[in-house]
Amino acid sequence: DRLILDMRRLGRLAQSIPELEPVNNYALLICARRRDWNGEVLSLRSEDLSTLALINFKTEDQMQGELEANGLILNFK
Amino acid sequence: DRLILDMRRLGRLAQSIPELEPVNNYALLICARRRDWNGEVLSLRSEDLSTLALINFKTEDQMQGELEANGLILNFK
Ligand SMILES: Nc1nc2c(ncn2[C@@H]2O[C@@H]3COP(=O)(O)O[C@H]4[C@@H](O)[C@H](n5cnc6c(=O)[nH]c(N)nc65)O[C@@H]4COP(=O)(O)O[C@H]3[C@H]2O)c(=O)[nH]1
Ligand SMILES: Nc1nc2c(ncn2[C@@H]2O[C@@H]3COP(=O)(O)O[C@H]4[C@@H](O)[C@H](n5cnc6c(=O)[nH]c(N)nc65)O[C@@H]4COP(=O)(O)O[C@H]3[C@H]2O)c(=O)[nH]1
Ligand SMILES: Nc1nc2c(ncn2[C@@H]2O[C@@H]3COP(=O)(O)O[C@H]4[C@@H](O)[C@H](n5cnc6c(=O)[nH]c(N)nc65)O[C@@H]4COP(=O)(O)O[C@H]3[C@H]2O)c(=O)[nH]1
Ligand SMILES: Nc1nc2c(ncn2[C@@H]2O[C@@H]3COP(=O)(O)O[C@H]4[C@@H](O)[C@H](n5cnc6c(=O)[nH]c(N)nc65)O[C@@H]4COP(=O)(O)O[C@H]3[C@H]2O)c(=O)[nH]1
Repeated sequence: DRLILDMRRLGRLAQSIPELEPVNNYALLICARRRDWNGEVLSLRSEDLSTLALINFKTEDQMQGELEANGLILNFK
Repeated sequence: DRLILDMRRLGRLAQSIPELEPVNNYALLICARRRDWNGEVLSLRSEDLSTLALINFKTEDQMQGELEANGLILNFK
């Protein structure tokens, strides 16, 4: 299912947790591609969880677990 | 590249041009999936042109040509 990220929190945590920098960079690349600067939430495609896991050398469960453990997933809809 | 459809015009033309009904139905399915009832424009993925061509027994060039000939494509961005 889709992934809804808390962009404000992700930007803040990525400054102190190096593991989250690639996630923040990926999210910012999508925002730039869309020109979507609402700045609060970013809804990503379900396939993006696979892509994020791949580029972070994790399984999808590990990636999702790390995002949840850091309070970055807001899923509603 | 993406496809931006004029939803208002598509809904109107689909009533008198049977060829356009499947296109209108596909667009409405996407609107429902997103709950995107802005009603004016619908931006579709570049892959959707392939899907629309397939389900309408046309090539991509024929599908795009038909949409353009009916004034249904608003492409800006
Ligand atoms: N509400 C909604 N609208 C959709 C959806 N899929 C496509 N669109 C609309 O269709 C446009 C073109 O999509 P694209 O050709 O796949 O081209 C996209 C795609 O290649 C990439 N992209 C944007 N957002 C995402 C994302 O969340 N994940 C991935 N993997 N790529 C994305 O950037 C391009 C431009 O994105 P946009 O400027 O946003 O422009 C998007 C957007 O207006 C969807 O699931 N929901
Ligand atoms: N900027 C932004 N906002 C987000 C995002 N994810 C969630 N939201 C916010 O949460 C609501 C649901 O977004 P959605 O699931 O993408 O569902 C959206 C989406 O599918 C579509 N939509 C709305 N505006 C656009 C747009 O400018 N382009 C495209 N392609 N789709 C849009 O209509 C649905 C309802 O939209 P809203 O009522 O406006 O309400 C949206 C919006 O306020 C995001 O990645 N970027
Ligand atoms: N601005 C923008 N936002 C994007 C893009 N791709 C994905 N998103 C955001 O990520 C959410 C989940 O996308 P999904 O898992 O592919 O799940 C999507 C997808 O399976 C389908 N869908 C929505 N729009 C399109 C479309 O234009 N073409 C196709 N083929 N499927 C779509 O409906 C599901 C729900 O769509 P949404 O409620 O809109 O919710 C979308 C939307 O908020 C994009 O290119 N641009
Ligand atoms: N997932 C998601 N993404 C969102 C949402 N709201 C905005 N976005 C993203 O932010 C970009 C700018 O949105 P905008 O300034 O509201 O301005 C938008 C909007 O006013 C309109 N628009 C174009 N296509 C659509 C569409 O399919 N649905 C809706 N509701 N508006 C669209 O044209 C402008 C450019 O649209 P896009 O190319 O799609 O580019 C959108 C889209 O990538 C949202 O609720 N959910």
